[in-house]
Amino acid sequence: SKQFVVLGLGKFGSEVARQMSADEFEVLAVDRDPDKVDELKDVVTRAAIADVTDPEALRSLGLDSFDAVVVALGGSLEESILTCLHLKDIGVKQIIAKVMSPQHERILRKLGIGRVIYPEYESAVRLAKHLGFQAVLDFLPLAPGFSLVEIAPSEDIVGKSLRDAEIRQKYGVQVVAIRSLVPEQWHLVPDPNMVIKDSDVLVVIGKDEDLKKIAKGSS
Amino acid sequence: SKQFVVLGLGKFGSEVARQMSADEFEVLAVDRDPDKVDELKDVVTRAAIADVTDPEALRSLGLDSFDAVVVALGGSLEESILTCLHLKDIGVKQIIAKVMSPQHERILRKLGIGRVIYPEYESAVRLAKHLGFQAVLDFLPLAPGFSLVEIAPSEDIVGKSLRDAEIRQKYGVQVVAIRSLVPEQWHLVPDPNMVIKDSDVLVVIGKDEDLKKIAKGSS
Ligand SMILES: Nc1ncnc2c1ncn2[C@@H]1O[C@H](COP(=O)(O)OP(=O)(O)OP(=O)(O)O)[C@@H](O)[C@H]1O
Ligand SMILES: Nc1ncnc2c1ncn2[C@@H]1O[C@H](COP(=O)(O)OP(=O)(O)OP(=O)(O)O)[C@@H](O)[C@H]1O
Repeated sequence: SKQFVVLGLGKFGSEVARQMSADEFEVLAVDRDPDKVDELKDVVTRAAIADVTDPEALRSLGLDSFDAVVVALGGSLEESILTCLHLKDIGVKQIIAKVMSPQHERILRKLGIGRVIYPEYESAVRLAKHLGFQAVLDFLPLAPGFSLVEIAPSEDIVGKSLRDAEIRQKYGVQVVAIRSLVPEQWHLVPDPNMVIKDSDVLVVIGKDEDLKKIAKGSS
Repeated sequence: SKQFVVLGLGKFGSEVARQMSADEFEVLAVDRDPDKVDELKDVVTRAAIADVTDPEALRSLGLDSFDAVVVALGGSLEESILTCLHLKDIGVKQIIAKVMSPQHERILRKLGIGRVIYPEYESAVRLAKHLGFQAVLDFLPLAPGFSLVEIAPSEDIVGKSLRDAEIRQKYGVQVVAIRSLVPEQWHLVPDPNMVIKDSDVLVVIGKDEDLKKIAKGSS
């Protein structure tokens, strides 16, 4: 069964540790702050106090046997970078690092860190896209230029069956699911004969420019 | 055209302001730090220096005419809470606040703030889900228990047409798109006769427990 390490138990790191433990994975949680370690010791498989910038301390944790190490330190760039460097030396299987700036990301990528998480940036982009779509309730980018959005159906769609609404023909986007609120139910692979209510939420996939049109059209 | 305000230009707030400006919305960006304001003044419609906890300063910004106000302050809970309180008094149309803890979120919800963003928490949940799925390349929750994932096709799928692979019948999940890497191309609403290569990425939608099975099955 998979084993993970989280180095640094701030808001991000502690939540990664908690979620993975809840999903029944083995987690080693490490922080130099005894209080942070104490808060998690009954939640994770093992919780340890250590200064992870210290290569000796890192080696004694036996990290090369783990499937992935999440570097979730905050504070200075230096500590995160040094820790990643030592982890590369140890030869851990996979390193994921939380970054605090574009420069931080660039440095870690040059160190060969394959995966980088920038929470504030990612949440900001998502919020900006959300605010930009008038009738859109949620926005998930799938790939550059393609996204999945939840939209409220516009007046010319409400009361029609999915087939009659001809959303694909008119807007070039595909309805992949309908989330009904009355009664509360998900319809994956919705029946084309299903009549759309104004309380339904359409989950739609397509090119961003087509999604923008459907949102504007429904304002 | 829509107008937005961002109060607080840290990593999150400044990125919201930049993204919305890039999407050609009007943005008023506010911070008490002149350097932060200066960095954005050529990017946004208008950038102002102000202490946003000061109700007089807030009123003079004329915020009730904007479509939404993003409260992106860091530091103390107090400043964020006071600012939200004043915004409620002014009667702005929509308030979105960045929070720094579950307690912070609870307080703001009691104040009637409808939408709250907790970047570290959201990124942590997403990373934890990602690490948990073996063959899964990305994971996007759509609703409790339903998600969209990108997966590498397992051996019993590669070389078959989408129709013959019978993914829906076997796994109970729907392939909504295929991202080919060779050549690089997206196939939305993929042709059921399309043959799946081992370099393809399947974008799949379904219940979390079914998605877990398809990932495990392909390890
Ligand atoms: N050298 C180190 N060794 C072990 N733990 C460390 C080290 N440096 C920092 N930490 C821990 O990393 C955690 C995250 O750091 P901090 O809270 O400063 O960052 P942050 O960017 O605010 O994190 P988050 O956004 O996740 O809350 C803290 O609990 C801190 O004790
Ligand atoms: N009362 C205030 N009036 C105006 N601006 C403020 C006020 N308090 C804080 N700010 C600004 O809010 C911004 C974000 O604050 P800070 O950087 O402390 O938070 P943060 O949680 O680290 O933010 P982020 O995660 O977005 O980087 C800063 O640029 C700061 O100057």
